[in-house]
Amino acid sequence: MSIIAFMNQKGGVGKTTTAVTIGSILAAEHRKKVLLVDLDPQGNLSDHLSIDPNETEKSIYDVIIGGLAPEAVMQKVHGLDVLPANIDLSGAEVELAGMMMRETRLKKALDPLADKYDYILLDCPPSLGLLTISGLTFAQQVIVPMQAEYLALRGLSQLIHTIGLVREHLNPELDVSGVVFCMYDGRTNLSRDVRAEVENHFPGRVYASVIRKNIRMAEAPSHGLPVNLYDPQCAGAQDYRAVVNELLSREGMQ
Amino acid sequence: MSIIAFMNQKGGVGKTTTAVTIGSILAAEHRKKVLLVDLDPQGNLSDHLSIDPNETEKSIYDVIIGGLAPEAVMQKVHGLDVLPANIDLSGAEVELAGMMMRETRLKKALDPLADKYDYILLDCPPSLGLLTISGLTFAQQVIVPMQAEYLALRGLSQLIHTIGLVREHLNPELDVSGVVFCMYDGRTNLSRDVRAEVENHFPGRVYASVIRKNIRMAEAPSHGLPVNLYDPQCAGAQDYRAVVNELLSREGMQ
Ligand SMILES: Nc1ncnc2c1ncn2[C@@H]1O[C@H](COP(=O)(O)OP(=O)(O)OP(=O)(O)O)[C@@H](O)[C@H]1O
Ligand SMILES: Nc1ncnc2c1ncn2[C@@H]1O[C@H](COP(=O)(O)OP(=O)(O)OP(=O)(O)O)[C@@H](O)[C@H]1O
Ligand SMILES: [Mg+2]
Ligand SMILES: [Mg+2]
Repeated sequence: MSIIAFMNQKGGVGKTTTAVTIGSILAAEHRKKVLLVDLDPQGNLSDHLSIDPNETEKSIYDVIIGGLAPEAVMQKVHGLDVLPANIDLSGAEVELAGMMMRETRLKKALDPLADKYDYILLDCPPSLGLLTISGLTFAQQVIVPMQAEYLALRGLSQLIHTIGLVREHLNPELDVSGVVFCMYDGRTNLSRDVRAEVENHFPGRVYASVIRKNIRMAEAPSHGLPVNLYDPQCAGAQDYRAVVNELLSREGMQ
Repeated sequence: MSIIAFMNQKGGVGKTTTAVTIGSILAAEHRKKVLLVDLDPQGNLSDHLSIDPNETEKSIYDVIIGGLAPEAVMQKVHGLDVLPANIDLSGAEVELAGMMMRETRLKKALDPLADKYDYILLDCPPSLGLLTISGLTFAQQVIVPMQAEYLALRGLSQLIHTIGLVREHLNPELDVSGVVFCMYDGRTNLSRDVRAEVENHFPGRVYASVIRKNIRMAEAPSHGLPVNLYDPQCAGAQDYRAVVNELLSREGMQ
């Protein structure tokens, strides 16, 4: 049983796309039981799976802040269980700031579910605030979706620093298990330079498989489908299959 | 005198690149006095201008939270005045949550500077939290950098909702003055569809000039330079010049 947070405070690097697509391939092609959790007030993971955050009455907000049982907000779609986000979540950061046990509320609510799933995947917002910290407190490992660009590279030291703080105070087993390059264009010097530098930061943890830039990836969410269901043979779906195979072999099982 | 917030909670859409490049062109090519403010704990605006947030002792954090005068943290680089960010800013959201007058602290600190500049440009983080709200409370207008993709489109209703709340409670003159498409690839149906939909949301306010995808844009930050100084004749620099011209003509002056 693995609990993985997809986290990077840099915006637009592929966190949501990676959580949704890996989850969908694990469920549809490796027969794993998968729970996806949308911790981003934008609700992009929910949207990507055709769950409209604007129409969703109850969400992960009610679980974290309201103490509702997760089963009461869970939706099933495309063979996946989903705890969706909605607009209420955008107030959660400020509300959590003043609450007791604010960092561990998500963990307390979801721990009882842990043995029902093979994978629980958390999509984090582009920030190091309390929603991301809640996700890191519950997760066992972090996969960092990464764009091979300079500004994304600059954020790594803050990312490592924050994970270190969570490990020290809230979750001793937490660590970065992998870095996956998304929207990767191997022809540019910039991409290759950044990739080399990231491999220095995370020796042995940068996935050999990369996700190439591919318009079908950007189209899939508008159809409410993960790319492996939208266009199963496209380059993006193939690339994510390779990443899933690498994830499984890194975990010592296929 | 214009105070413009570059804001979009969707990550990676071009907020930082747009604020830096417009600021640099206004200063270097239109002889305007420009102040840039980095409200993002990532410190990407600072980085883009070769101000290392990790080496910066005093930052906008000390102005908003510590009450320091903005002149005490100001740096001058490439003909621009900059109020940089540093790592302290990542604690600001939670600290601000419990403070008196939390939304207006930035405005109180920077209002006295207003008559010294032609343009004050604010780079907001990818969230609707208190740092973004602080920027919206101080700004007179909002320019929304936008990616022509489905997930970015989905965020517009939350963005409009948040600006409406700020206008109602904190800043009656605030409005979206423009939307600028960044990293635009006009050959795809997705781009054209999204652009048409955004024009419905913001009639008359979508800039005719778009910023095309261009690798030199992604290279410029690694050289600590705005693209108009890094590679003045590249497509990105030309596109941003067209946007600046449109900004000036929309403001009724050249
Ligand atoms: N391999 C790819 N090729 C092309 N487009 C992609 C690819 N992966 C993701 N995208 C698109 O790029 C944009 C950013 O991806 P995504 O939203 O998954 O990133 P994110 O890190 O979750 O963003 P945020 O920081 O806002 O949460 C989306 O519009 C998505 O559809
Ligand atoms: N026109 C362009 N063509 C190619 N790359 C671009 C372009 N504009 C920006 N970029 C690159 O795309 C990435 C995202 O841009 P940028 O960081 O400005 O977005 P942002 O909205 O400020 O992100 P965040 O949400 O993390 O603050 C950066 O690596 C930047 O260098
Ligand atoms: Mg996302
Ligand atoms: Mg930015």
